[in-house]
Amino acid sequence: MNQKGGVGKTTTAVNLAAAIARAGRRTLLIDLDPQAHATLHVGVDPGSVSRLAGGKGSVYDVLTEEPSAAAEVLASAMLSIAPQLWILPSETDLAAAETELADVPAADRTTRLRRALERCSAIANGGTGPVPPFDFVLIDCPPSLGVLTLNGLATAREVFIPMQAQFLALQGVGKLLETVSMIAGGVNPRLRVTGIILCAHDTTTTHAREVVADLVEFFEQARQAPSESPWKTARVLSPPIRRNIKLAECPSFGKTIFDYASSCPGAADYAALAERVIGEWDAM
Amino acid sequence: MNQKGGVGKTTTAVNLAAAIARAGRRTLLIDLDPQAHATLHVGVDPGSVSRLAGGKGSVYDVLTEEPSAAAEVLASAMLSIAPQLWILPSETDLAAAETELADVPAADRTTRLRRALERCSAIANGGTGPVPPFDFVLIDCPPSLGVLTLNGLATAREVFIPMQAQFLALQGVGKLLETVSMIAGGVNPRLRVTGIILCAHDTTTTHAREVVADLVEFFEQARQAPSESPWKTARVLSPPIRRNIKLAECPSFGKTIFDYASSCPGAADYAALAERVIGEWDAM
Ligand SMILES: Nc1ncnc2c1ncn2[C@@H]1O[C@H](COP(=O)(O)OP(=O)(O)OP(=O)(O)O)[C@@H](O)[C@H]1O
Ligand SMILES: Nc1ncnc2c1ncn2[C@@H]1O[C@H](COP(=O)(O)OP(=O)(O)OP(=O)(O)O)[C@@H](O)[C@H]1O
Ligand SMILES: [Mg+2]
Ligand SMILES: [Mg+2]
Repeated sequence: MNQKGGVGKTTTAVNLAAAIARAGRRTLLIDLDPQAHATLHVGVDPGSVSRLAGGKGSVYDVLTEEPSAAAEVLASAMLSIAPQLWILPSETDLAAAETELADVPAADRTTRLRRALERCSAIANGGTGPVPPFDFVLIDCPPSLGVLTLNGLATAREVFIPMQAQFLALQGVGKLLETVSMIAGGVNPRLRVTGIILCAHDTTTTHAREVVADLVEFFEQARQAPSESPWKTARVLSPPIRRNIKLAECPSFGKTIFDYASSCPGAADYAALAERVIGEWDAM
Repeated sequence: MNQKGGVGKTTTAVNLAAAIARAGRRTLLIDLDPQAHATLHVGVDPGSVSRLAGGKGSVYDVLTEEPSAAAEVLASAMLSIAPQLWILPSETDLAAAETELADVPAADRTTRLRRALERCSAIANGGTGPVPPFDFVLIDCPPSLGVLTLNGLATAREVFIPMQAQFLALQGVGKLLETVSMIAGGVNPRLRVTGIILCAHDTTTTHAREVVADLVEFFEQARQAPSESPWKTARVLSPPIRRNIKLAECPSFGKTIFDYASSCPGAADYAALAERVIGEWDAM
């Protein structure tokens, strides 16, 4: 997540999920953004998933249904898009969810997604579930700190922050961490920031190196600080994802980078990042 | 304006305004974004402008004061930042303006900025004004279609849409034009879309060329359509602004590109674009 727009959230959610799935882990990608870019990116038409249009439903239904019914909806709305890879798609109506949920009490409206997923895995672990238990769930958030992103933060164990190593991009990080603190201090005490994913990274410029140095310094200070914070163990993750035009092209074909150009630098970088993410998760 | 984040709105507003001022035209840059990036970009500290902090005020005061007082506020809040170049800065409190203005009737809350500027120029043209009449006013909008951007659209004569020539960037253009239509059909009938400014443009890739071709085609169809629309005479503007690291560096020094690296490609592109913008305006 990152409230700043156009930083690489969707490109990262889609291609990291695809890389993790290719490593053999059962992976669910949740598109929590009314722009539905992750949905488009994997070749699903957001206009066709709406139940009003005769589709099987979307994350909008999961958020607005009663939690007891939401698990059923989730199971039917999920679409298989590659071996070991499913998506819970978004649709344009998701924008209305923010307004509809405004009347719901705060602790309820920020935990809708989590409770639906928990019910799903409770059923699945019982063996008769509609939904396979997942090894990894990746959530693509919209560029805002509203109720949709809060549902993402309330659901997640870890926060990944995609960003570009540029001066103006640094300005929003403080506000982002405040929001994580609020959720970690409230409905999701296990939430922690795993780190920053550098997107569209230019390894050659001094400017990028200086911004990265700033970030590394910031996390170093957080690690040494006496107080606990959800980003105490956060860091700038490796490898950075280099700028690579193939990553900008493949959404127009409805494909992940691995189905479009599996040996380009963008694919190599996301595969390497996935390996680290899986390795750390196994080690925990 | 462009509701998508990180597309080049601020970089364009600041450097185009600076280029127009260097061509000798009296130019006002208005920072309508609570992120206050344009304010930062020209070396002004958004924290220091707030009247609560003893500063001379910001666009927040202009929007929330009674229109009769707003003109005075505008005159005092404006800061001179270069020969012929002034900024009406933003501050963080501007985010609160959206909530505060929600209780104001719709036609009132979207025209606060315009009415304050009109009062200012009425006073100025009377010769005793606090504010110099301006040749050009450039407005940097936030990445949203909320009340701040609506104030920008209600005030402006022309809409410039900065964007990057990438597939996912195309997805938001429809919604943007809908919003322009709504304002042009309501409080600002003279509003028209002048065109698209291609930012961080990569002239070498097929992908960028294909996206530009899509845009050119779209505007061609709008031009030939029998119906009137605010983008009937819109087009992809020239030159595109090439990707140039200097443009990402200079905000960290609080400088426009012309004070940072006046002979780099970024400066050349914005200077050339300014020449076209001025030429068209003079010809109207
Ligand atoms: N490593 C990269 N190399 C080249 N282009 C990239 C890279 N990462 C992302 N892009 C492109 O940059 C643009 C923004 O990326 P993306 O849509 O993933 O950002 P986002 O943070 O999800 O945006 P939003 O805030 O709108 O949800 C897209 O056109 C994408 O294709
Ligand atoms: N032509 C360019 N070459 C290189 N970097 C650029 C160029 N144009 C913009 N950038 C950089 O891209 C990032 C996004 O640009 P900018 O802040 O102007 O976008 P924006 O649309 O105003 O974003 P927001 O939606 O947050 O207001 C910034 O770090 C900026 O310095
Ligand atoms: Mg996205
Ligand atoms: Mg901006």
